[in-house]
Amino acid sequence: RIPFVNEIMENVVTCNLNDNIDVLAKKIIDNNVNHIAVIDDNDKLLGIITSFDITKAIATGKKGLEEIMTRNVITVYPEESVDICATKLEKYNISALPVVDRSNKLKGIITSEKISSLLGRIG
Amino acid sequence: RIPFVNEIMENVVTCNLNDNIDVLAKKIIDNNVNHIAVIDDNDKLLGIITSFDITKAIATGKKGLEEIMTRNVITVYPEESVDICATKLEKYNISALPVVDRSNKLKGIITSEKISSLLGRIG
Ligand SMILES: C[S@@+](CC[C@H](N)C(=O)[O-])C[C@H]1O[C@@H](n2cnc3c(N)ncnc32)[C@H](O)[C@@H]1O
Ligand SMILES: C[S@@+](CC[C@H](N)C(=O)[O-])C[C@H]1O[C@@H](n2cnc3c(N)ncnc32)[C@H](O)[C@@H]1O
Repeated sequence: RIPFVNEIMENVVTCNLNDNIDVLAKKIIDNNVNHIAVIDDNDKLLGIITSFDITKAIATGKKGLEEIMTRNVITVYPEESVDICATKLEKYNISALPVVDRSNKLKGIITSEKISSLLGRIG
Repeated sequence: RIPFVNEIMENVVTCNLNDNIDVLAKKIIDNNVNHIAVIDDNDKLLGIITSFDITKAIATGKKGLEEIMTRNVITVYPEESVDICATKLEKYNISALPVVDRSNKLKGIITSEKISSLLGRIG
């Protein structure tokens, strides 16, 4: 049986629009993750920032969070099936999907690493 | 049937020990990938650098390639089964496995994104 999103989603590291790139880089390293969700004061999803975007800041000299974050975020709902996630990740060439409820409130995250682990011997 | 590594491995972006972090950041962005394999003049694998490591350079102020690259690389062979990859990725909390032959020559790369796509509807 293919699991539902809410069965395998994980906690997500978050930040707000005031954080600078140095703070974000430390959050990524300290939490050993590649993805940070940008949220407002009501936990609504505003954007996503990844280690790829921090790398882009080095490659292009951009300095501000709003310059490097992705605003148009591909997301999934908790009650969707995980094969839908695998299809979305492949279609958009991305490695994580924030999980939101119907009012766009952040609930968790699904990564390609987590989906890949379902295929492992111990999965 | 679970595929073998050589059936789904992809081309990998490479660099050598002389490249600096700015050059690596541009390679990551221009190729739209998160992983770069560090090789010698005979295509032997020396290390791996990811967008996570570039982010680490920002968080710690480290400047040299050899300071941020990972030398002790977890790899797989072309004839291994893909479920072995999924298990190794999960065990070491990493998102890619360089594929090498028995003399440690680089052949390709397997990412958690590629394995995840096997689970998708179009997989
Ligand atoms: C297009 S991917 C290419 C590299 C690699 N496939 C990866 O996902 O890191 C990198 C970009 O995807 C964006 N991204 C990551 N997850 C996303 C999501 N769920 N929705 C929209 N963009 C996302 C990041 O902000 C980053 O700019
Ligand atoms: C431990 S992971 C944690 C974050 C996330 N799981 C990921 O893979 O990006 C990040 C570190 O893993 C290292 N790494 C990536 N692939 C590797 C591999 N095949 N063998 C050894 N280290 C690897 C990178 O150099 C980086 O320092």
